[in-house]
Amino acid sequence: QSRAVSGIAADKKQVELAMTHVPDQPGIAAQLFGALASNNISVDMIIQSVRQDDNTNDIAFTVDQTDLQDTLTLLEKVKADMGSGEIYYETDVAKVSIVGVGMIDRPGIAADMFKALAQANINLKMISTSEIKISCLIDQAQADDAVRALHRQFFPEAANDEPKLV
Amino acid sequence: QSRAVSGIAADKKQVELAMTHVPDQPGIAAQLFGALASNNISVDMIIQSVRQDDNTNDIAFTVDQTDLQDTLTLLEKVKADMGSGEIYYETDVAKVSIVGVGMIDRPGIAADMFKALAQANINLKMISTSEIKISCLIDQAQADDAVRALHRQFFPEAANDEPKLV
Ligand SMILES: C[C@@H](O)[C@H](N)C(=O)O
Ligand SMILES: C[C@@H](O)[C@H](N)C(=O)O
Repeated sequence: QSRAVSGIAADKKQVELAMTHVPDQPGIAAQLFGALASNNISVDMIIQSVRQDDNTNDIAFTVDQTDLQDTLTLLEKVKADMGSGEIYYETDVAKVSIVGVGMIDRPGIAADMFKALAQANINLKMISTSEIKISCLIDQAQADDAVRALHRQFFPEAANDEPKLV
Repeated sequence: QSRAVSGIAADKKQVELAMTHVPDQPGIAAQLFGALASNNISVDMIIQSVRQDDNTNDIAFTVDQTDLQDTLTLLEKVKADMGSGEIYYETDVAKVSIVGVGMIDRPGIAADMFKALAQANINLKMISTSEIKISCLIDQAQADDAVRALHRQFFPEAANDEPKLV
């Protein structure tokens, strides 16, 4: 079977933010990301999972660490305008990804990635997938361990080389 | 500025599931997706956002609707093995996406997508992004409205054509 994973990527320069406990109704995500776009803040990941039992939801996203202060100031305005929501953020995170082609058609690949990281005792804070990339947000302090673990998992023949970072 | 969005996609054949209130500790995601992979169940989206205040998290994912029953049976086993977690699922969902290139570098594109859907009174159940695709899970009943709204937003010059579905 041809190799599906072509490389491993680690990004230590992103920070993770979220507006939590926002009303799960039309227009909320539009209001949040409209505000970010109007202020020219580039967003990398946007992750929103299933709603909570109290009909609120959390909207998480990442920005470059250099945009943290501007983003926090903006979120305070959005929270005031919305009249609801809490602001959450974590700075010491890293986004680690496996990169490839057609990964969605290979059920085991995400599982293999998660197992490799679990064996290195790495907690997955956030998870997001696409056909060409499976990404996890983890503690920044564990980023190097994560890359090594993923390298061992997906490039075992290259055990003595430097990880193939993209 | 060159067009970033090249097409609109709608998939009405997926169902949304989640294991909710699982311990936010290493190995949990690995256990869940390891079980799915061992049973050859293909997963499309995997979405996990920030943890909850009680140190649990929710792990959401989608599968083809034909795999729903097998997946639910399997989740009951995983829940029993884990000794924790609840099973959540929704069948009447659709995944609508805008597809393009380099979309992460254009801050306003996700905002424009969310605004177009909000104006059509469509609630965004889940959100996931990559450089080439921004996807939202919505009510299946609103899928056609969603595609029309996105078409008006991103292909206004083609207002009288059929939406350019990929
Ligand atoms: C929570 C937020 O995504 C909301 N469901 C919306 O559509 O904007
Ligand atoms: C919730 C789940 O993703 C957990 N954090 C894990 O690492 O497996």
